[in-house]
Order: sequence, then structure tokens, then C-alpha cells
Amino acid sequence: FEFNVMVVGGAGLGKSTMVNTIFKSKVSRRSCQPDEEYNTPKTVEIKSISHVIEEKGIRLKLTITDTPGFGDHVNNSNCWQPIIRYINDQYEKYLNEEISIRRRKRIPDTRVHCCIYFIAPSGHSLKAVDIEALKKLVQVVNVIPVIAKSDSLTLEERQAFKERIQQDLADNHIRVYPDMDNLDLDEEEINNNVELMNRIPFAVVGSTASHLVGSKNVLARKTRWGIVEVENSSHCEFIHLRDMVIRTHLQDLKEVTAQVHYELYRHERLET
Amino acid sequence: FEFNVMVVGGAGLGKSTMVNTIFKSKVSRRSCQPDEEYNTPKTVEIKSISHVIEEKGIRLKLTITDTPGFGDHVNNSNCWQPIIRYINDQYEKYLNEEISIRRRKRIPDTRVHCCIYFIAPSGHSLKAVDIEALKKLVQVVNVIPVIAKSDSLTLEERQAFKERIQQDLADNHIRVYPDMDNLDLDEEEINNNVELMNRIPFAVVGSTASHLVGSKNVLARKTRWGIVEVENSSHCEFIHLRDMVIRTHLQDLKEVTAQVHYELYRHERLET
Ligand SMILES: Nc1nc2c(ncn2[C@@H]2O[C@H](COP(=O)(O)OP(=O)(O)O)[C@@H](O)[C@H]2O)c(=O)[nH]1
Ligand SMILES: Nc1nc2c(ncn2[C@@H]2O[C@H](COP(=O)(O)OP(=O)(O)O)[C@@H](O)[C@H]2O)c(=O)[nH]1
Repeated sequence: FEFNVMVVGGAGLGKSTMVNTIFKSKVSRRSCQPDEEYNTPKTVEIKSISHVIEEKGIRLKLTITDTPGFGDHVNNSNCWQPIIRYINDQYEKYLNEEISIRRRKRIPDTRVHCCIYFIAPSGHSLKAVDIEALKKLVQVVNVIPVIAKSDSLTLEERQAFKERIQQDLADNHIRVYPDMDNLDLDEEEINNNVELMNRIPFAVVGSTASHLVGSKNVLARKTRWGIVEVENSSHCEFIHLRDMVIRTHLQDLKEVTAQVHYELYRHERLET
Repeated sequence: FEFNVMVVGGAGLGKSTMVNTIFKSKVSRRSCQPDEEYNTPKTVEIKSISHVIEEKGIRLKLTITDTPGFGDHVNNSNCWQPIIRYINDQYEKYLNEEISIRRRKRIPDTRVHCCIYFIAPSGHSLKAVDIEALKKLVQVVNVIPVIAKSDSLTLEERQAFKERIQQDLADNHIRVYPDMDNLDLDEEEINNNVELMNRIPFAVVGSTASHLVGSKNVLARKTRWGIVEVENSSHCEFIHLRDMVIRTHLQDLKEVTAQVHYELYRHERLET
């Protein structure tokens, strides 16, 4: 089982920390430490890290791809291009394998099943770069936007910001995951998804440090003022993100990638 | 006595909150409330707010100018231009008055004496836009860089970030205030300034809300995890910024503006 996630967003929004947090939050439960903590070079190239994790008794090769400082130049026109190209390259690889006469029984799947887009916690609205990048990204991949470093917002600021972002997405016709049009759902699933859609963008916090809270050692970010518990849903929505991506919607994210995004790519490639 | 400060930086970095914080921190001490709390429209134009405050028994008309969301476009080439133009317009106004035959006894001084530049708390390094903007700004005005919303960094992250910024400034030959070359100082003043220079960029936090801490009502930002006390120097460096700008270096900021920046402008204008 392969599952491929990509993290996209400006430098310093905690993407690399989040990559490690996701692995630590899944891996440490099975008392099997990640081989190495992935260090943040000032990424200038697209870098992936993979680990085998266990989810519901199923072993899964989770690969998370970190993208370079995005939107960090004076002129950021088309800064999303390298990311779109990487995503399409994976479709291309898959397509070549698929149409090959001597193709392997099981085609290695490096297609990006889910792109987590990090929004800076400005408290105002989406930036112009975010809007342009998201418009392009949702055309080729499942995108789940998150509010990065959400511990820098009060709960009131967070809620107001979230609503503003949802408005910005609607105004710009940006359909993030889950896009109800792509799903074949029963009534209960629809309700769950509507609830999820109202929560997106998830307000996340990342940390690989453990701290003692009460009698438990938990993943947390310790600041001068207190301890932000990463896996405590009354502190932030990391758990919602993690469970949606790796548990409840994993299968669906793969299916939509294969049946919607990849099919679109294949269609356009084979026509030309 | 007129003193003019400008705040510059990206949207959502807490500039408008800082404007109010500075006034509240000065004005409330004299039990004289600001007439109105300056509201953050999504500023699309340069806006000023003035209050008369008392400092060391001297009444001072403090004017703070808030600049529009800076660097918020996809392409931010020359986004500093409107700000540079505003600064030069004030020199132009002063010059016209100064060279006028029928000039007023006391020339109204709208020149920007100090520009506070807000750096996003990414934890990495200066962004390309910051470097380009700072290079241009220090040529025309006294610039004091600050780390915005510094409560989103741990003390370790803050110190590492500060040192990296100081390195970036040095590497790019960006001389922020206080620029020792511009000052005529005795030994004690030199030592104080060296200490200040090592602390810049100040790690600030802004808030206009008051909260009870112990038995005192203090300006603070209340989050889910604790109370960030704005005027507590073990929490952030707002006090250092405020005291430097409004107390210890006020006179010097005005003198350097008049004798260095304005003179340079005047020289270039009268030659052409
Ligand atoms: N306040 C806050 N800081 C964070 C969080 N996650 C990471 N950081 C800090 O933000 C800085 C940049 O994080 P990093 O993961 O390198 O960001 P990247 O450039 O997006 O990969 C580091 O100092 C991190 O410790 C978070 O959830 N909240
Ligand atoms: N974490 C944190 N948030 C702040 C701080 N100052 C302001 N904010 C919040 O950041 C958001 C944007 O602030 P604002 O003053 O409008 O920023 P501006 O666009 O630069 O003028 C608001 O939700 C503020 O409450 C601060 O020092 N720390």
C-alpha cells in the first residue's frame, strides 16, 4: 500500500515540522522510531521521506514530499509551476508504465494523493499568491488547506480567519478536497463530509518534542506561556487532519486521484 | 513637538494592533483615553493617526502612519515604491516651506522620523522582499526592524532567528538605526547603542486588551495557553522598542532625519 502526500506553502510555515509530526504521531504509537528526523535544509529542491506505518492493522508506505520555499521571491509569478510539474511528472510516469506492453503487474504509484496547503496565520484573508496557487493546484490534485502555526491565533481570531478563508475559496471557485462532486456517497457519508468541509482549513500545530502533561508524555510545543498539545483537539486540529488523511479518507483520496485527476491527465495526454 | 513614526510590513503582521498598543501604552498612563481605537480597514491607502502624549513632562504630538498591505501581491517588484514616495513627499513639503520667502516661523514637520519594519516570524531568515525593501528604505529614513507577533516563537527560536536576521542585514550591507556613523556619541552612549544594536530586531507583541495579572491590569494578549504581557520585558521586547523610539532616542531620531536624510534629499533636489 502506497500513500503519497505533499506539503506546500511559504518558508517558515512549519511544513517540515509537520512532516515529522505526522510520522511521529503515527509511528511512535507502534514504538518504532522513525529512522532519522528529517532535517529542514532550506529546501531548494523537492524532497521526499517515506516510512512504513501501520494503520488499522494495515502496513502502509507513507511518503511525504516537502516542497521548496514557495512564494518567497520578490516576484512570485508562477511559483506554483515546479509543483504542478512534479505532480504531472508522477502522472506521466504512471501513464508510461500503464500503457507499456511489458508493464509490471503492480505499477509503482508515486502519484500525489493529497496536497496539504499551508496558509500563513495572518488573521486577515488569503494572500494573492495563495489564491493563484490554489486555483492551479486543485485542477491537478486533491488539496487540503490548513492554517499553519495556528497557535499564534486566539480561538476567536482563528474562527474569524477560517470563515474568511472559506469565503475567499468560494468567491474564487476553488474546490478543495473533499469536492462533493467527485464523491459517490450515502447520506451518512455526506453528513460527515459536510462537517469536515466546515472545519477546513484545519488549524494545525506541529511539534516533534514530547512533554509531560499530567502523567502522560505527549507531542507538544512548549512555549514560555504554556504547552500546546498537538494531539489535543481542544488545542488545535492536527488530529482532524491526520485522521482524515491517513484513516477515514485515505482510500477515497487515492480513488479520486486515480479516477478523476489522473484520468483527466491521461485523457489530455492521449488526445494530443 | 511633533514626532512621526511609520509602520511598514506585510498584511496581518500586527501593525495596526501595534499602532494602538503604542498609543494605549503611553496614553493610558495619563488616564486619558485615545479618542478612538484606530480600526484596521484592510488598508489600501496610507493612513495616519495622531495623539498628543506626554513624555517626561513634555507634550508630544505623536503621529503614526500605517501603510497598506505591503508585499501582498503575486509580483511584489517595487512594492516599496509608494512608501518611499510618501517619505520623499514629506521632505518635499518641508523643503518647499523652508525655501519659501514667506515661510512660517515654525515649519510643520511631517517628515518620517522613524520607520518600524515588521518581519514575519518565520523562524528562518529575511525574505527576498524584506531585503530589497530594507535596502531601499534605509537610504531615505531611519529604519528599526522588529520581529512581528514574536509570541509565535519560543525563546530559542527567537534568538536564533534574531541572529540570522542580523547576519542577513550585515551580508546585505543594510544599516538600520542606530547607524553609528550618523551619531556623535560619548563613550557611555556608544555602549548603550551597541547593546541596543545587538537587541535589534526587537521581538514584539501587540495588544490593546487589558487583563488581570496578579493584582494589576496589564496590556496583554490572552490566548488559550496563557497571557502574553506586552509590557513585561521577560515576555517580549515591546518596552525596548517603545522606550527607544519615544524616550531615549526620540531627539536623535529627529536629528538624524533632519541632518542626514533630509539634507541628502535637499542636496539632490537643489542640485537638479
Ligand atoms: N508557533 C509555531 N511555530 C512552529 C510550528 N511548527 C513549526 N514551528 C516553528 O517554525 C519554524 C519554521 O518551521 P519549519 O518546519 O522549518 O517550516 P518550513 O520552512 O515550512 O518547513 C521553526 O522555528 C519551527 O520550530 C507551529 O505549529 N507553531
Ligand atoms: N500572535 C499574535 N497575533 C497578533 C499580534 N498582534 C496582532 N495580532 C493579531 O494578528 C491579526 C492581524 O493584526 P493586524 O494588527 O490587523 O495586522 P496588520 O494587517 O499588520 O495591521 C489580528 O488577528 C490580531 O489580533 C501579536 O503580537 N501576536
